[in-house]
Amino acid sequence: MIQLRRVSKSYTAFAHASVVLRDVTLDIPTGQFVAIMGPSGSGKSTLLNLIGCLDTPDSGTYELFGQHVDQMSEDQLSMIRLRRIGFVFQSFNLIPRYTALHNVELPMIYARVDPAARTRRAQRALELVGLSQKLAHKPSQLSGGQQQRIAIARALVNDPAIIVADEPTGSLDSTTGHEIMHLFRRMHAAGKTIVMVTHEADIAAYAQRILYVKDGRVSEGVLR
Amino acid sequence: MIQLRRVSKSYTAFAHASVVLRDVTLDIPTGQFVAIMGPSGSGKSTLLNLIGCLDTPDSGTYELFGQHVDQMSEDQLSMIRLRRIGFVFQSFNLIPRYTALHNVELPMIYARVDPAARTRRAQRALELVGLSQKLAHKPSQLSGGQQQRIAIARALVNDPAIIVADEPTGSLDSTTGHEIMHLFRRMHAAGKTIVMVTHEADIAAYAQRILYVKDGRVSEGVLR
Ligand SMILES: Nc1ncnc2c1ncn2[C@@H]1O[C@H](COP(=O)(O)OP(=O)(O)OP(=O)(O)O)[C@@H](O)[C@H]1O
Ligand SMILES: Nc1ncnc2c1ncn2[C@@H]1O[C@H](COP(=O)(O)OP(=O)(O)OP(=O)(O)O)[C@@H](O)[C@H]1O
Ligand SMILES: [Mg+2]
Ligand SMILES: [Mg+2]
Repeated sequence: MIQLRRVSKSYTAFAHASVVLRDVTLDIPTGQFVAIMGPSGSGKSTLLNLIGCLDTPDSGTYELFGQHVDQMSEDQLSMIRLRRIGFVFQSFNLIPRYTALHNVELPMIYARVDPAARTRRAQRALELVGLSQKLAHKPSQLSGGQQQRIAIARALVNDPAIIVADEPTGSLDSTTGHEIMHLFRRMHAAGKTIVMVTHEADIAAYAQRILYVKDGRVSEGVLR
Repeated sequence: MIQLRRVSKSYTAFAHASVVLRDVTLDIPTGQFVAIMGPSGSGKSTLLNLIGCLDTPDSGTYELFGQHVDQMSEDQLSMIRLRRIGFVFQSFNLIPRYTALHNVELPMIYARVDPAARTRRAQRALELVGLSQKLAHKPSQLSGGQQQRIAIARALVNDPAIIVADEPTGSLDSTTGHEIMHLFRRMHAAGKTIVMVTHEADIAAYAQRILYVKDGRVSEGVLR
C-alpha cells in the first residue's frame, strides 16, 4: 500500500542544503501497524509528512494505494488526505477559536457529511478518547493531554484507511496512553494501516513492526 | 521555600464552576527535586502555573521565598518570574518569528543583561541542550524535540533558583530525554529547586520525591 522508493528530502532554508531523509526505500503493506522510533531531529516527522501526503519528496517516488502520489497536484493530494488518511500532528494543530466538538467535525464538514451524521460521529469519536464532558471547551480550556486526544479523535472521524500519528501519547499519562493504544489496536483490527512515531518502548510494543530513523536513514527493528 | 496552604482553583468558563485543585497543602523545601505525576486533566499544569506564579489561587495562601505571593501585584509577580523562576511550558511557547538564539535571549533582554553576556549565555544554554547547530533556525524550522529543548534552554538563562518544568521530555527520544535529566541533575546539584511534571516513570526516577495529582488533590509517592 505504501511504497517509498529512494526518497530524499532536504531543507534549503540556509546557505547550505541540509539533507533530512536520504535515499529511503520502504514498503508498508496494507493493514500493518508500524511504530517509528529514533533520535530527536532524525527525520521522523519529515517521513510521516511524506507518507501522509502533507509534503512531497525532492527525489524518488511514492506509490500510495497503487497511485504515484509524488506526481499529483495539490488538489488531488488534499482529496487523499481528507478521505483516506487521518493525521495526528506532533503539535496537535487544533483551531483555537473552535470548540472541541467543532474541531473534530471539521474534516467531516470538508468531506460534505450531513450535519446530523457529523455531530453524531464527532460525539462518538470524543467518547472513544474519554472527552464527552469537554465538547464545548476550546483548546485553551483544555489540558495538554486533552488537546492531544481531540487531535486523535479528529483523525478518526472520516474513517480513514491509514492513520498517521506523530507521538500520539507524548502528552498523556501512562494509563490514558495505554487506553489510546487499545483504541489504535481496535482500529487496526478493523483493517486500518497505522504508522505511528513514538519515543516510548512500551507504546511501540503495540505495533507489529518497528522502524528506526537515524541520520535520515530508515532501518528495520523487530517484525512480529 | 514553596509553601501552599489550602490552595483551591476553579475555572468558571461554563455555567457551573469546575473545581480543578481542591484544598491543596504542600511544602517543597529549598533545593528539592520533585516529580509530579497523575492522569491527563487532573490539575498538574494548573498546579505548576500556581507554583511558578503564572496564576493565583482562588483561595488559600502561597508563600514563596518567605513572601506571600498570593497577595502580590502582577508587577511584583513578573519580577519574581523573570529573575527567580525558569518555566518550561508543556507546549513550549516559543516566539515563531524569532530564531532559536533570540528566543533563548529574551528573558535576559527583559532582565537587562548586557548584549555580550547575553549572547554568550544563550549560546552556552543551547550547547547544554545539544542545539549549537540550530541557533539561526526559527521554531518552524525545528523538530518537536528541538523546540522543546529551546524552551528548556530559555528557562535556564537567568540562572533561576527554581526550575518549573511541565513534561520537559514529552517530545524527546529516550536518549535525549536522559541527557536532559542529567542536565537537570547538575542544576539540582548546583542548588536549584526543581518541580517537574512527567508521565514517564524512568524520568520521574531522577527526582528525590514523587507527588501524585488526582481529582485536584495531591498525595505523596516515595521520598528518597
Ligand atoms: N480555562 C479553562 N476553563 C475551563 N476548564 C479548564 C481551563 N483550563 C483547564 N481546564 C480544565 O482543568 C483541568 C485540569 O487541567 P490541567 O491542564 O491542569 O491538567 P493536567 O493534569 O496538566 O493534564 P495533562 O496531563 O493532560 O497535561 C482539565 O480537566 C481541563 O479541562
Ligand atoms: N523548515 C526547515 N528548515 C530547515 N531545517 C528543518 C526544517 N524543518 C525541519 N528541519 C530540520 O530537519 C531535521 C528533521 O526534523 P524532523 O521534524 O523530521 O525530526 P524528528 O525526528 O521528528 O524529531 P523529533 O523527535 O524531535 O520530533 C531537524 O534537524 C530539523 O532541524
Ligand atoms: Mg518530530
Ligand atoms: Mg498538563
